[in-house]
Amino acid sequence: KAKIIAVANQKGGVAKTTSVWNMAFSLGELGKRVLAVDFDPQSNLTASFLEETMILKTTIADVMTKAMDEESLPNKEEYIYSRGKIDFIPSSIHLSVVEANLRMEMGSEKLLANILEPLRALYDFILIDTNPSLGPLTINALSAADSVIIPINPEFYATMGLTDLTKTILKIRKRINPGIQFEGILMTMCDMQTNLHKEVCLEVTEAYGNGMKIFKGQIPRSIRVGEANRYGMSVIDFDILQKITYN
Amino acid sequence: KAKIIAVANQKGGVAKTTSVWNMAFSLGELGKRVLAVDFDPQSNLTASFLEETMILKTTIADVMTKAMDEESLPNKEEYIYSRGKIDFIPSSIHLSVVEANLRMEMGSEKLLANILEPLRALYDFILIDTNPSLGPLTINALSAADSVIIPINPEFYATMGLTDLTKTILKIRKRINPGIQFEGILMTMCDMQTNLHKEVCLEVTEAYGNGMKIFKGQIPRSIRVGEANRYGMSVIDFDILQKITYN
Ligand SMILES: Nc1ncnc2c1ncn2[C@@H]1O[C@H](COP(=O)(O)OP(=O)(O)OP(=O)(O)O)[C@@H](O)[C@H]1O
Ligand SMILES: Nc1ncnc2c1ncn2[C@@H]1O[C@H](COP(=O)(O)OP(=O)(O)OP(=O)(O)O)[C@@H](O)[C@H]1O
Ligand SMILES: [Mg+2]
Ligand SMILES: [Mg+2]
Repeated sequence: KAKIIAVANQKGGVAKTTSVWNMAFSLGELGKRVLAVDFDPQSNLTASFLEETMILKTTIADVMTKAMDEESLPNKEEYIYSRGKIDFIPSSIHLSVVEANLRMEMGSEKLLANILEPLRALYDFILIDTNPSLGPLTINALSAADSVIIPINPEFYATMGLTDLTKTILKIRKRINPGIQFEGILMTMCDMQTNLHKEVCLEVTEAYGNGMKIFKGQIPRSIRVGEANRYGMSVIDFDILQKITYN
Repeated sequence: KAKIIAVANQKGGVAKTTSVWNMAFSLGELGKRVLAVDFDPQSNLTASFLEETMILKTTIADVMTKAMDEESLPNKEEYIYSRGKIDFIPSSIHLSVVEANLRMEMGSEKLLANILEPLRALYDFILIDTNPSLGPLTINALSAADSVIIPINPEFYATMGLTDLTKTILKIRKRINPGIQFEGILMTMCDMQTNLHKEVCLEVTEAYGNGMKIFKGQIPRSIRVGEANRYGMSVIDFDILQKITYN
């Protein structure tokens, strides 16, 4: 039975999408069956997964719309696509229309949870990428998740939002999803040669380290990550490609 | 009469807040009268402006709520604060409640415009920081603006969203704010020693350079920017401080 992990932080540009993308492939390399869900109308994750030949018919926006209208869902073969060892459910800009409608729809927090529940048996991990907001889409993702990974870059603006995010997660635990746990804080885009990043990493560890796990592995800033995202490859594959082409 | 400029891009972490913050101080140094408006519930801009001794009573969320309820607005002295030569209107997390309510309120796109209109006579520039979304708050900011600056970092995920953003701005021009112009695209966090950033900057210039201005000044990536934001200083002041302390 799959573990469902949401990757969330309302602060923009902290490497939510990059983390889901690379985690999906790393887990795949370890032989795990992985489903990645793009739950951001920006659809960055979808753009990385998409290969030239793929044509997207049904996205998570369509499935959510059917769920909201209490219509029967499409067959999963219609909205689950594959790329190598990894399956994914794509997104589209229409998900922002779903977000607006979710606000008006009573009891709509568990719509995504109900879509993912029957898929648990098919995977080891289901990873959900979210948009930079604490609105109805992220609430749905957190209501469907067993745990949440919080990526954060070691800078002032990013640490500011941690309090609101943890408050929101605790509210969801109390009211909607009693099972949600904190998987941990993932420090991303770290330049540990700078005093700023050293200091802020320490601050985050002091402020949150008691109540929550902070992953020991800090993801360094490297232009390779941006390059890998651009070529629709994981950092592992891109690295291997680099080694092959440069040597 | 002030020019109202919105700084917007639904892609997260492209330096919207950092650009408003440093532009406000640079214009102030040039002797311009500047009002900065924080229109993001995350309130990052407010955190940079805030000094230890300041106590925020009224924020843009309170003013918007009064405007929505057709009540008379508070005196501007209650919601306009000052820091050095720059005035600012702070935000708070309650602005996300305003965002949810704006969706249900007919004809609410011009609420911010009506708040800022009487302030035009007092300033040369009014700069609006927005949240990473194309929702009701950013629509309000774009409906109030004479022009829009689009910050973008030269990476794959950021360039993807430009089409949606320009479409949204053109719709606003047609339906709500016929005067809105594109001030230009500002390339931020550029590391021009990397092929990736050189290539993407070229791509953006080729794709958008004909129809829109692309500022010649590309903002380089530098840890000084993160440091300045953390100490609540502009890059200019921080630089001067650095020079004084290090020499
Ligand atoms: N370790 C890293 N080193 C260098 N660049 C990185 C790293 N991780 C992510 N990036 C780059 O930083 C930018 C932001 O990352 P990403 O888009 O994954 O963040 P996000 O949190 O998903 O953003 P959003 O809030 O818009 O959804 C991207 O251009 C990405 O390529
Ligand atoms: N030129 C730069 N060099 C290095 N770091 C920068 C630069 N500009 C911005 N930053 C850092 O990048 C991060 C993102 O910038 P900022 O928060 O201003 O973006 P934003 O678009 O306002 O984000 P959001 O979408 O969350 O509102 C911040 O930590 C900031 O300090
Ligand atoms: Mg993302
Ligand atoms: Mg910002």
